[in-house]
Amino acid sequence: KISDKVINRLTLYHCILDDYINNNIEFIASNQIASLLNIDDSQVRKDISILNNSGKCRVGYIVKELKKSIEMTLGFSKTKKAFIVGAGNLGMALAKYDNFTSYGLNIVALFDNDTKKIGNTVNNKLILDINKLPNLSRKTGVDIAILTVPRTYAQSTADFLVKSDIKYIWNFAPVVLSVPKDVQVWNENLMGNFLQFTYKI
Amino acid sequence: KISDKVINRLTLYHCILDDYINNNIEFIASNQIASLLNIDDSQVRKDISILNNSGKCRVGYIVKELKKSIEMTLGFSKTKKAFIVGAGNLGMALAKYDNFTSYGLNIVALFDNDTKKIGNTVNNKLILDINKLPNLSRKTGVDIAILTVPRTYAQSTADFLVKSDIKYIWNFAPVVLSVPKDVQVWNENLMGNFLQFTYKI
Ligand SMILES: NC(=O)c1ccc[n+]([C@@H]2O[C@H](COP(=O)([O-])OP(=O)(O)OC[C@H]3O[C@@H](n4cnc5c(N)ncnc54)[C@H](O)[C@@H]3O)[C@@H](O)[C@H]2O)c1
Ligand SMILES: NC(=O)c1ccc[n+]([C@@H]2O[C@H](COP(=O)([O-])OP(=O)(O)OC[C@H]3O[C@@H](n4cnc5c(N)ncnc54)[C@H](O)[C@@H]3O)[C@@H](O)[C@H]2O)c1
Repeated sequence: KISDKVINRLTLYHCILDDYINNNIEFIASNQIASLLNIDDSQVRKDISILNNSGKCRVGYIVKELKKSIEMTLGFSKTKKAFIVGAGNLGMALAKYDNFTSYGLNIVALFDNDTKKIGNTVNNKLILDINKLPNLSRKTGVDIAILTVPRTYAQSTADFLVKSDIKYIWNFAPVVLSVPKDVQVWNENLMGNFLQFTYKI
Repeated sequence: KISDKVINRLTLYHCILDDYINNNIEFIASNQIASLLNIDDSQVRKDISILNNSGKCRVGYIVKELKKSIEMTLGFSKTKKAFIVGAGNLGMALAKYDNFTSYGLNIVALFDNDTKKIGNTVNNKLILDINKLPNLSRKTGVDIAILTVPRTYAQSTADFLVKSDIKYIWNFAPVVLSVPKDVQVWNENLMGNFLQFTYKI
């Protein structure tokens, strides 16, 4: 199993490799990655060594092979279908973001309880009545929900999702959700990240 | 200095305490926090012990005091003024989010290069021409930029920000920016977080 910190770094390496490909550069050395991220060269080499095939050659790593290898290891090609629950400012921004599909995230539909929003489409995805979620989740096998409802409704909506056979919740609301042991929650703590950044200022 | 991991956990404890206050509960025990986050009770007590005043009493911690102490330690009351650069889907969602001010983040204005957007306001904040940023940054002393432009323009926009005396960039674009040593970048790696979550699925 790869640790969270290494997955985070591999994704950043992937961004760098993407840029190199856009600029038609074929090879990259580990110290070029290290200096861009302000980390140790030995750390980069250690991270790359866990990949099944790093594309290593005499002059460094072959960019396309290293990128492919990161994608295989992190499961980019494994499609993960998800619902967005809460078609507000953040939910809509996430729904309009096409880059998610290249990482394997496929947003199937959005759900809301606001009748003014239900029935609209965003980026070819329908906004449906939240009460239709249990049926659709069972019919499509979607078990990941991206939770972007206001904090006041986060826990009650999570309870509803759990009853609808949702097993994974990517939670953007600033609330620590209480869920059964067989449900996994990932708290996207945007403010926590900002405070980590500004704490040092 | 407090590590990133501890700051992240303290912010989640703060969310839990906020909920307790909304439900008029006066005391909390460390094991209640631990079980909500699925972590060790000893970890919670260790984190709290670094605060200047934990509000510890016979029956656990006084919720209001513990919350205040986390806010003091993480600098919630220290106002951090920032510009949003790129008034697109994500930039607008961040600009409309009022909860940022309770963490000390004050978004002063947005900047864009799209003439259709320049001159509009969102959540009482003006969308200005990006070329006005250097002047405004010097006049207001704002040195934090939240970068939400498309990946293709991220590096060139970062170069422009550095020339405009911006010292801190909260970067949402999936690009590793190359900046001088005296400029600090925090990569908000949303996809990296999602992959950490789904990698284990
Ligand atoms: N906008 C941001 O930049 C930002 C940043 C950090 C965290 N967050 C968090 O993300 C969440 C969403 O924020 P936002 O700015 O998009 O809020 P928003 O108010 O714009 O959107 C919330 C949406 O949820 C819908 N909704 C409410 N109750 C519902 C229910 N029971 N079932 C289904 N839909 C329901 C509303 O109708 C609305 O469309 C909030 O919890 C917020 O704290 C937002
Ligand atoms: N939307 C999401 O959910 C999401 C998620 C993860 C990452 N991101 C990243 O965040 C960034 C913004 O995404 P988005 O969905 O808001 O894109 P968007 O296209 O909706 O918005 C981009 C905005 O930047 C402006 N812009 C372009 N060049 C500029 C320049 N040189 N100076 C100032 N403004 C400029 C555009 O006019 C537009 O308003 C992208 O890099 C994207 O990869 C977005």
